[in-house]
Amino acid sequence: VVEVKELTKEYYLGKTLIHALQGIDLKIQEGEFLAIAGPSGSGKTTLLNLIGCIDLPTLGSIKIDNTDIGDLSSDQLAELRAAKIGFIFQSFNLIPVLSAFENVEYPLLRRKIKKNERKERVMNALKNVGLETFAKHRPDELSGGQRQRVAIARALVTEPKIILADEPTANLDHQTGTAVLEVMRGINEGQGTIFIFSTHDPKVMSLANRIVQLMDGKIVP
Amino acid sequence: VVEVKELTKEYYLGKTLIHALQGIDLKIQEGEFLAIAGPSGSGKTTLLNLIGCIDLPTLGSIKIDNTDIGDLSSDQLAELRAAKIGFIFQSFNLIPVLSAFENVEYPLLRRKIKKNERKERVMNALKNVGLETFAKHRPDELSGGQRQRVAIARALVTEPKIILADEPTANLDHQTGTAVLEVMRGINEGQGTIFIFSTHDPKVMSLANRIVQLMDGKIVP
Ligand SMILES: Nc1ncnc2c1ncn2[C@@H]1O[C@H](COP(=O)(O)OP(=O)(O)OP(=O)(O)O)[C@@H](O)[C@H]1O
Ligand SMILES: Nc1ncnc2c1ncn2[C@@H]1O[C@H](COP(=O)(O)OP(=O)(O)OP(=O)(O)O)[C@@H](O)[C@H]1O
Ligand SMILES: [Mg+2]
Ligand SMILES: [Mg+2]
Repeated sequence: VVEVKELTKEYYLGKTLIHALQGIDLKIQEGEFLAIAGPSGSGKTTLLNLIGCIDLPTLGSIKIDNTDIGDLSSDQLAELRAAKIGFIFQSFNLIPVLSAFENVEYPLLRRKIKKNERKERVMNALKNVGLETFAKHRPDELSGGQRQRVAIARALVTEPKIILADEPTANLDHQTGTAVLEVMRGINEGQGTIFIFSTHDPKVMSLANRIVQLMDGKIVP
Repeated sequence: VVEVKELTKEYYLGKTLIHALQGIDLKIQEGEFLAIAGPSGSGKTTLLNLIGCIDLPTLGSIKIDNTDIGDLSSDQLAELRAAKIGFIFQSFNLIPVLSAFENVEYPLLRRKIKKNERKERVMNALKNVGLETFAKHRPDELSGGQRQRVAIARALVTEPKIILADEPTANLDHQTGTAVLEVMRGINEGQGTIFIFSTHDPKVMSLANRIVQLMDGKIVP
């Protein structure tokens, strides 16, 4: 479903060249529950942002369902992203003026879904992350881990083919994190949804059916 | 050094009353390396924000070095905070337009410290968190864990009496997190600096010399 070849990402900082990713090759099949592990600064977020089509590579190619995303216009890329990919950002990226309910409902507004059905799907997603009684809270009226769980519910609600989760359990205690991971595992096994985690949480790695190690922008064989 | 009595924090959300903290009593002595543990939403950040004088309680009192902070004007409170407290926020709160170096240097600008000495203290703090080669990066040119470490360096550089650290290792891999905690432990043992952590990281709890459990806004005896 996802095929990455020779993927490279470089940044210039003044005159210094930063090699964030150096020639990554990776194939991801349907049903994978994949953990990308590696130390802070090793390139996990950079890799997820490229596979998630929210950043452009310096070199190399990414194919999703056999479509090379390099051949797409930015409109087509946005369309592919909205239809197939759910993204849980490392910094949550919730919309501050919207409630938890409205943040989770937001990606459903693009689709022709009736209001009742939207409400049912949003409340079900919030229930899956243990926040059904916090639907009216805005992000600044939630704890750090509660905001993170709203970001998870938002990625699950559109039932995408691929979910990219960047450190989704970083702000969650053991019990809450385990409960949320079990929900994700259920979706993965029930619907074949691909989950690609960036993580250093041992709980995530123990649930993964494949672990890829990143070090200084390269995959460690 | 820190004495908390009957500390209570309530929020109104529409007509609903949220009890974030309910009658907390806590005494913290010099040299303590204290972990406040508890599930997501239990009130850890709320408690740290009150002890850190960046939020006001609904009820109850907080004394720092025998001064009841309720008796202080907002200027005096800001003065106390700048002089005695270092704060590592759960969401880092770095200034986006400043480099890592400038973010760490910022709290030193209030004091009469010569530029050379400021530079030495900032580079030493960045070295302590493993980021001396990233001094020129802005926050958006850093990884999540690198931003978190800049926030840690910024709290350490003023050598405060009390450091409040809200989930300081959430975005760090095991090795990086352990290295940063060892630096903090060294400062705690060398200078008697009080560290109060909000955490659910077992590594932090294993280094703590005291653990307080929070559940639904109350201390679990
Ligand atoms: N815009 C940028 N400009 C310059 N360097 C950057 C930029 N974005 C990221 N980097 C650098 O690229 C490297 C990889 O960053 P990335 O965020 O992918 O790491 P990560 O594995 O997600 O780390 P963490 O676990 O700390 O979140 C880091 O060293 C970072 O400093
Ligand atoms: N401004 C606010 N308005 C309403 N409720 C709030 C507000 N701020 C926090 N809360 C609620 O107070 C409770 C305690 O929040 P707090 O941030 O202290 O928890 P926490 O222990 O730090 O959680 P986490 O581990 O997820 O960071 C939460 O249930 C949260 O929803
Ligand atoms: Mg990252
Ligand atoms: Mg918190």
